[in-house]
Amino acid sequence: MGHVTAVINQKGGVGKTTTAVSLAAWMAHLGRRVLLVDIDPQGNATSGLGIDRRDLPYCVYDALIGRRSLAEVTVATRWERLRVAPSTLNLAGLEVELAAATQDAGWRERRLREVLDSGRETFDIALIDGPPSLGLLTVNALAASDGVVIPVQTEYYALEGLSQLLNTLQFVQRRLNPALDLDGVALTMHDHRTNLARQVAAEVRAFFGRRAFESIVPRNVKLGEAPSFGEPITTYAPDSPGSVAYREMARELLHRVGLG
Amino acid sequence: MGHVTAVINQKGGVGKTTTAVSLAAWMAHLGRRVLLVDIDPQGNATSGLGIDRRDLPYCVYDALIGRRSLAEVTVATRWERLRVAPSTLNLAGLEVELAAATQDAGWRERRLREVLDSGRETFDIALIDGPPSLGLLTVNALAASDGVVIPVQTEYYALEGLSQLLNTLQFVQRRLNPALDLDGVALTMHDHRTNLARQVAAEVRAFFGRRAFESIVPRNVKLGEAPSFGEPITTYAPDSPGSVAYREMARELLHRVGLG
Ligand SMILES: Nc1ncnc2c1ncn2[C@@H]1O[C@H](COP(=O)(O)OP(=O)(O)OP(=O)(O)O)[C@@H](O)[C@H]1O
Ligand SMILES: Nc1ncnc2c1ncn2[C@@H]1O[C@H](COP(=O)(O)OP(=O)(O)OP(=O)(O)O)[C@@H](O)[C@H]1O
Ligand SMILES: [Mg+2]
Ligand SMILES: [Mg+2]
Repeated sequence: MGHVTAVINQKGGVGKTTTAVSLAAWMAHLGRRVLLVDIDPQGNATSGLGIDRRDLPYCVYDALIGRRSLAEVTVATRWERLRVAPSTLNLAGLEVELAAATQDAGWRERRLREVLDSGRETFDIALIDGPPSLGLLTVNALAASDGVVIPVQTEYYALEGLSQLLNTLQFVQRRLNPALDLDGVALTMHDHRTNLARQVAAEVRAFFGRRAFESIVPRNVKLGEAPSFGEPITTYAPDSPGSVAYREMARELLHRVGLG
Repeated sequence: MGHVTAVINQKGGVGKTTTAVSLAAWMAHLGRRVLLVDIDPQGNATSGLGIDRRDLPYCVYDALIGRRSLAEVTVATRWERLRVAPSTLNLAGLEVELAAATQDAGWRERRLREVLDSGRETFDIALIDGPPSLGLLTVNALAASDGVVIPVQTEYYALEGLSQLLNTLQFVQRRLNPALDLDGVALTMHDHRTNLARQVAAEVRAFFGRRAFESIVPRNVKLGEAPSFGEPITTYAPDSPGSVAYREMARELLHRVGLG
């Protein structure tokens, strides 16, 4: 049975996609069967792995509305053991489309859980890349997951949004998914030269303790360049500081979820 | 009649809030009566100006559901001529709450327009800070505005999202607000030392031409520090490179909308 981890934070631009894609690529490189699930209508994780959304016959949306199975929407990438359930724009309409559903409470929120549960034996770990919101798509990701990774950019506004995020996690744990755990907090885009970054990092560590990953991801232009070539950092610049930080974080995450 | 500009981009973390708050503060400093409208449930623009959301009796949400007027929800700041229509968390529920409305098509999308039209003579320019999505709140902002400012971080993913944003603008111009114009494209968090940033900036300028502001906002830690003190850059670090860039952009924007 594969482990499912959601990479979530409603604050925009904190490194959710970069973290999901980099961890997925490193875990595949380290020998695990990895599924990356892109439920952000922007589709950055999909294009970040070189997949052209216009070429796709199906995507996650088709599985969420029950028209296709997980196996039918999943595509291979150029990297061994790394597969993607890609996103397209029609995901953006899901929230309003499902709002009218007359099924019982919780039906809408469990669409992704049903999709992923049908294929749990096909992967060792699945990572879900979420949109910058706390709407239905994010709640679906949380209801479908065993654990959550929260990327936090070491900036003030990213810190401010954490309490809202933790409230949402508790809501999902109470109502939809009691087993949901915090797999880790990832400090991202860290510029060790600024007081602001060091202060925010210290506050996050003080609050989350050992749940914060040891590995801190530095600001590193290679991480920004990689997606423009449709490659993860593992092949674009494998020895760059950003890549090495994500390799260490991937090892920590695998260890925490019992795949180490 | 005041001019209304929406600061919009569904890509997360591109500098929407920093741009809205900095331009608003500079335009007030330059003698205009400015209203900052925060329709992002995260409420970063509200806290970035030192307003504690817990102290607020009313907010934009109350005006959007018709319970309070714009005048009742608007609060003064410590800075002359700068007023805010603040956001709180209950904005997050608006999309689903209004989804059930039985009024005719376009009613849901024009809530903010009706609110702002009722107070147009009380400001020279209003800036709307939007959330990182293309949902109902963002469509409301576009339907209520005379123009749009699009902040674009000089990074690859920010470039990728532009076509989706432009499609949404055209949809709103056709169906809800034919007068909606592009007031400007703001290049933000620009690190002139990296090829990536220079390439993205060149592509944005090639595509948008003179609609891109001359002034480019450099990456400047002072802009990240200011909100942690609840101050705009105009008082936190008025002579910093980030502040000066936003002062020049404010002048350009005022000129473009006929308030120069
Ligand atoms: N450590 C890093 N160093 C430099 N650039 C980075 C780093 N991590 C991410 N980036 C860049 O910063 C931007 C924001 O990151 P990313 O898109 O992964 O965030 P996100 O949280 O997924 O955003 P959204 O909220 O839009 O989904 C991207 O352009 C990305 O390439
Ligand atoms: N020019 C700059 N230099 C350095 N830091 C900046 C700059 N502009 C913005 N920031 C910081 O980058 C982060 C993202 O900016 P901001 O929150 O304004 O983006 P946003 O588009 O409003 O995000 P969201 O999509 O979550 O609404 C913030 O922590 C902000 O303080
Ligand atoms: Mg993302
Ligand atoms: Mg913002």
